[in-house]
Amino acid sequence: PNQYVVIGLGRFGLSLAKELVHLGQEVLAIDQSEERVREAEEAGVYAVQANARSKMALREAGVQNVENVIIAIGEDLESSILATMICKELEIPRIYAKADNPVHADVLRHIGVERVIFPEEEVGKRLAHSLVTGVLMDYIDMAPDASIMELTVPDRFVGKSLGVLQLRRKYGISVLVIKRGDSLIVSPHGDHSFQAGDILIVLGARSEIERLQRR
Amino acid sequence: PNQYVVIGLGRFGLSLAKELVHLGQEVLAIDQSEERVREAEEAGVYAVQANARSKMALREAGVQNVENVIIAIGEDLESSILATMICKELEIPRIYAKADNPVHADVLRHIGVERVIFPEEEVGKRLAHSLVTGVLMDYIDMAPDASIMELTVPDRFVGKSLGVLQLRRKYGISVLVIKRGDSLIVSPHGDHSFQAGDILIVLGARSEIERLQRR
Ligand SMILES: Nc1ncnc2c1ncn2[C@@H]1O[C@H](COP(=O)(O)OP(=O)(O)OP(=O)(O)O)[C@@H](O)[C@H]1O
Ligand SMILES: Nc1ncnc2c1ncn2[C@@H]1O[C@H](COP(=O)(O)OP(=O)(O)OP(=O)(O)O)[C@@H](O)[C@H]1O
Repeated sequence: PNQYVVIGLGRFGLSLAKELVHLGQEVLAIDQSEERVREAEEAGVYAVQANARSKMALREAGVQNVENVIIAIGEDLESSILATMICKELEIPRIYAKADNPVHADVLRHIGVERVIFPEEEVGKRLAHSLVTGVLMDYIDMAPDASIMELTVPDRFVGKSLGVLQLRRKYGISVLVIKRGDSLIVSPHGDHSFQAGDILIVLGARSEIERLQRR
Repeated sequence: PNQYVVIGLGRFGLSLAKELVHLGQEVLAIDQSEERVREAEEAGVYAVQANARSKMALREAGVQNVENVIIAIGEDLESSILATMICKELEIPRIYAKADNPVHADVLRHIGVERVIFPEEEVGKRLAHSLVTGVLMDYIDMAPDASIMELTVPDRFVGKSLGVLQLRRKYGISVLVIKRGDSLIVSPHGDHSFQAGDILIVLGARSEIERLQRR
């Protein structure tokens, strides 16, 4: 079964689908427009033509037993809402949907989406930050496999301090934030010890982060 | 003189303007629609009604001697392009413009913008990453004034190692990346010493980062 279904291949949906494929994920893309389906296929995304207002059409297209569906239909509010409701009925664990305006967003939240996405607003805010700080947060993506990832503290680290564990020296990993219950410890220093249940947000090479989780 | 001018108060422009104001910046917003100007003013953004196709109207509105102009007109390609050309003629140092499609983007680049912005595509890519890593990079924004910022290495740090400087302990600051010429050192460990000309990308409380730069 596919991991991700993207419904709607506008600029947002198509770039989401392409990037997921680029990140090695299984993706099924759906659009009612034959032209957009073809465009997606030409970009290396497996796509199927279907009308997302029809439960039967979505089932036949393969939208069931998937972990994540992203509804990327913007202008056609009815289609966006109907498609979301159908996915809810199909018991998709995580549904994400793009919203065109706050009222649209409220309806989607009522139906029960994981997260509502507002591309224009989010990029507006992000641009404001990067203009002011002069820093694009995408620097983190510039080193070939450097990633920011979240992981549960490995058992063998509980009760040990960062200074003793030397994660930077051994794995080249920075612990950026420790999430402990409701509090956030940003840039924890060497004396901080990990506690059971801590969630860590780390920066480092993806392969090293995986190695840390395995050993 | 204002620091930022935002032309066009669609969702992208309005949220950019609001966030810049929130970040303490001087902002002038411009839109041809009286309704959108009023909406912006109600949101605390100083806004003026003007048609961005007219050099005289833009001059009268105060678009001159500004550092940055962001052209946030999406659908009306002619207006977007004309406004950009006018800003070039007014010798604005940095012009940013939102583009609706790759051809639009090419024209803007030809005129000479600092950066072309594609909100839908950028958010599509970013969502792909956060779905796959399970981490929203916005966690960094969750601690009240934690920021990622870029700074030139302070003179007094040159030749000293991270282990000796103890930035986390003294300032609660993590050095995430050292940019040295064309190379990137991600999550540098304690033995790394700073060199003249290094550019640091750091995570920490904004006030502490400023304190570090001052002393
Ligand atoms: N009922 C539907 N079933 C399947 N696809 C649909 C349906 N309604 C709309 N779509 C598709 O959704 C896609 C995105 O919709 P649209 O372009 O209106 O949104 P948008 O918000 O303007 O897109 P973007 O801003 O991401 O470019 C279109 O390709 C359209 O064909
Ligand atoms: N010549 C012009 N002078 C001033 N404002 C203009 C001009 N042309 C368009 N605008 C304004 O630009 C704003 C944004 O344009 P529009 O809504 O078409 O773009 P958009 O890309 O759909 O917006 P968004 O996606 O950010 O919501 C509108 O509020 C509109 O009034």
